[in-house]
Formats: sequence, structure tokens, C-alpha cells
Amino acid sequence: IIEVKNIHKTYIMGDVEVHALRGVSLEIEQGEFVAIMGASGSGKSTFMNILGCLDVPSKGEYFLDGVEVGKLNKDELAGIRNQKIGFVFQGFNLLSRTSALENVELPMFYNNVTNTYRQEKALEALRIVGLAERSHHMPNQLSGGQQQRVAIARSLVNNPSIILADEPTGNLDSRTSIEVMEIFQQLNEKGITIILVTHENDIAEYATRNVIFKDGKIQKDFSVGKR
Amino acid sequence: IIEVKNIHKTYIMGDVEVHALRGVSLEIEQGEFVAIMGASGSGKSTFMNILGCLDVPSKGEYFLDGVEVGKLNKDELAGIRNQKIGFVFQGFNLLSRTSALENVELPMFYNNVTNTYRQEKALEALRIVGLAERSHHMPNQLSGGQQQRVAIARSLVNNPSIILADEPTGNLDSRTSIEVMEIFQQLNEKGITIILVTHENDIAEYATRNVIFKDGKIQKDFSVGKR
Ligand SMILES: Nc1ncnc2c1ncn2[C@@H]1O[C@H](COP(=O)(O)OP(=O)(O)OP(=O)(O)O)[C@@H](O)[C@H]1O
Ligand SMILES: Nc1ncnc2c1ncn2[C@@H]1O[C@H](COP(=O)(O)OP(=O)(O)OP(=O)(O)O)[C@@H](O)[C@H]1O
Ligand SMILES: [Mg+2]
Ligand SMILES: [Mg+2]
Repeated sequence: IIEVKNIHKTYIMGDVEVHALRGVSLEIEQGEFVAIMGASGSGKSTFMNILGCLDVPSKGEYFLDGVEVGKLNKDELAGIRNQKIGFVFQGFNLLSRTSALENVELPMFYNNVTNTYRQEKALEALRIVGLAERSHHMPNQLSGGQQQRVAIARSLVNNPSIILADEPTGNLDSRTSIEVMEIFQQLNEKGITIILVTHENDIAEYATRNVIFKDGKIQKDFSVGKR
Repeated sequence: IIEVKNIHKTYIMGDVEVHALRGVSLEIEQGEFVAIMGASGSGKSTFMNILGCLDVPSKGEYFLDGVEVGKLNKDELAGIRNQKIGFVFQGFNLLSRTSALENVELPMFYNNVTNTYRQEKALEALRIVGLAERSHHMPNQLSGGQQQRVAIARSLVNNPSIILADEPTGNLDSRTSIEVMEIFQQLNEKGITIILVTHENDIAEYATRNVIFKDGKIQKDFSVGKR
């Protein structure tokens, strides 16, 4: 389902080049549960942004369901992002002037769904992450972990086949983290591919495969026994 | 050094009241190393904002070095925040249009220091957190963990006597987390009071005291053997 071939990403800042990704190749099958780990700055979020069709590599190819993403036009890319992929950003990326409910509804505005369906679907997603009572709060009226859970809820509403979650439990206490990981586990049991970045071993144990990044490359890539 | 008496914080949203803190009392001596834990939404950041003189309680008193904070005027509060307290925000709160270096220099603009001193002090703080090579990057040109470390560096530059750190390792891999905790440990050995919010037990183990929040109150408050 995901095939990445020799991906490079270089940021050019004046006369300095930052090589965030230096030749990353990997294949992920539908239904896998992959945990990506590695040092701060090793390229994990950069890689996730490319997988999520939010950024393009400087070099190399990315095939999603057999389609080469680099050859798609803007509308086709937007369509894929919206329908196939649910993304939980490391920094949440919530809109500050809209409520939790409206933030979760947002991905559904691109689809042909009724207002009723959209609101009920969003409320259901908030309920799943334990935030039904905070639906009218603005992001700055939510705790850090609540903002994170709104971002998680938002990633679920279009029934994506792939969920990309970048440090989804970074601001969550142990019990709430377990609740979130059980959500991902249930989705994975239904066949949804889960790729998540984490720095916590307890969280990585929910995955069946670990990929370790180091200095913009994959250092290790191995299967792990299921929890 | 810190004395909090029956602190309440209530947010009023139309006809709904959110009781974020419901009677919190505690005393912290100079030089202590306290880890605050508790479920998402239990009031930890709200409490930290009051300790950091960034917010006022709805009820109750807060004494910092014997001075009742609620009775200070704006300038006196700003002075305390600037000179006594280093704050690491859960969401980093970096200025997006200024570089890492400038973000770290920012707290020093209120003091009478030379430009040279300010820049060298900021560079030293960035070096301590391993980011000397990223000093000219804007926050959106930094990884999540790098942004977090810029926020940590910024909290150090005014040589505060108290550091309040809200989830300072939430986006950091294990090795970088250990480096950051060793920085806090060294500062604590010099007599600086460290109060940090964390959801990770490994991180809480660096502290000599754990305070557990639940539903806006302190559920447990106990000493722990030093690591
Ligand atoms: N400005 C606000 N208006 C209304 N409610 C608020 C506001 N800020 C925080 N809250 C609510 O107060 C409660 C406590 O929030 P707080 O940020 O202190 O929690 P926390 O313990 O830091 O959580 P986390 O571990 O998720 O960061 C939460 O339920 C939150 O929704
Ligand atoms: N827009 C940009 N311009 C320049 N450099 C960048 C930019 N974005 C990221 N970088 C650099 O690329 C490297 C990889 O960043 P990335 O965000 O992928 O790391 P990461 O593995 O997600 O780290 P973390 O665990 O801290 O979130 C970092 O060294 C970072 O400074
Ligand atoms: Mg990252
Ligand atoms: Mg918080």
C-alpha cells in the first residue's frame, strides 16, 4: 500500500543545506501497525509529512496504492489526503478560532455529506476520545492532552484507510494513552493501516513492526511480537 | 518558597462553569524537585500557570517567597516572572517569526544586559540543549523536539531560582529526555527549585517528591527516593 523508494529531503537555508532525509526506502502493507522511533531531529515528522502527501521529497519516489504521488496534481492530492489518510500532527494544528467540534468536522466539509451527518460523526469521534463534554471549547480552553485528543478525533472522521499519527500520546497520562492506543488497535483490527511516531516503548509495543530512524535514514526495521 | 492555600480556578463559559482547580493547597521549599502527575484535564497546567504568575486564582492565596502574589501590581508581577521564574510551556509558545536564538534571548530584553551578553548567554543555553547549530532556524524549521528544547533553553537564561516545566520531554526521544533531565538535575543540585509536570514515570523518578492531581485537587503528595 505504501512504497517509498530512496526518498531524500533537503532544506536549503541560504548557503546551508539541511539533509532531513538521506535515502529512505520502505514498504508497508495494508493493515500493518508500524511504530516509528528515533532521536529528536532524525527525520520522522519529515517522513510522515511526505507519506501524508503534505510535502514532496527532493528526490526519490512515493507510491500510494500503486499510484506515484509525485505525478498527481493538486486536486488529486487533496482528494487522497482527505479520503485515504487521517493525520494526527505532532503540534495538533487545530484552528484556534473554531471549537473542538468544528475542528473535528473540518475534514468532512470536502465531502458530500449532510450537516446532520457531519455533526453526529464529529460528536461520535469526540465521544470516542472522551471529549463529548468539551465540544464547544476553543482550543485555548482545552488542556494540552485534550487538544491532542481533538486532533486524534479529527483524523478518524473520514474513515481513512491509513492513519498517520505523530506522537499522539506525547501529552497524555498513562490511562488516557492506553485508551487512545486501544482506539488505534481496534481500527487496526478492522484492517486500517496505522503508522505512528512515538518515543515511548510502551506505546511502540502496540505495533507489530518498529522502524528506527537515525540521521535521516532508517537504521533498523524489524517485526515485534504483538502485545 | 511557594505556598498555595486553597486555590480555586473556575472558568465561566456562558451558563457552564468549569472547575479546573477545586481547593489546592501545598508548600514547596527552595531546592525541592517536584514532579506533578495526573490525568489529562486534571488541572496541572492551570496550577502551573498560577505558580508562574501567568494567571490568577478565582479563590485562595499564593505566596511566593513570603509575598502574596495576588496583591502585586502588573509591573511587580512581570518583574517576578522575569527574574525568579523560568517557564517551559506545554505548547512551547515560541514566537513564529523569530529565530531560535532570538526566542531564547527574549526574556533578557527586560533586563539591563548588553547585546553581547544576551547573545552569548542565549547561545550557551542552546548549546546546553544540543541546538547550537539550529540557532538561526525559525520554529517551523525545527522538529517538534527541537522546538521543545528551544523552549527549555529560553527558561534558563535569566538564571531563575524556580523552573516550572510543563511536560518538557513530551516530544523527546529517550536519550534526549535523559540529557534534558540531567540539565534539570544539575540546576537542582545548585539549589534551583524544579517543578515539572510529566506523564512518564521514568521522568518523575528524577524528582524527590510526587504530587498527583485528580479532578482539580491534589489526590496524593509524597516523597520519593532520589534516583
Ligand atoms: N480557558 C479555559 N476555559 C474553559 N475551560 C478551560 C480553560 N482552560 C482549561 N480549561 C479546562 O480546565 C481543565 C484543566 O485544564 P488543564 O490544562 O489544567 O489540565 P491538565 O491537567 O494540564 O491536562 P493535560 O495533562 O491534558 O495537559 C480541563 O478540563 C480544561 O478543559
Ligand atoms: N522547514 C525546515 N527548514 C530547515 N530545516 C528543517 C525544516 N523542517 C525540519 N528541519 C530540520 O530537519 C530535521 C528533521 O526534522 P523532523 O521534524 O523530521 O525531525 P523529527 O525526527 O520529527 O524530530 P522530533 O522527534 O524532535 O519531532 C531537523 O534537524 C530539523 O531541524
Ligand atoms: Mg517530529
Ligand atoms: Mg496540561
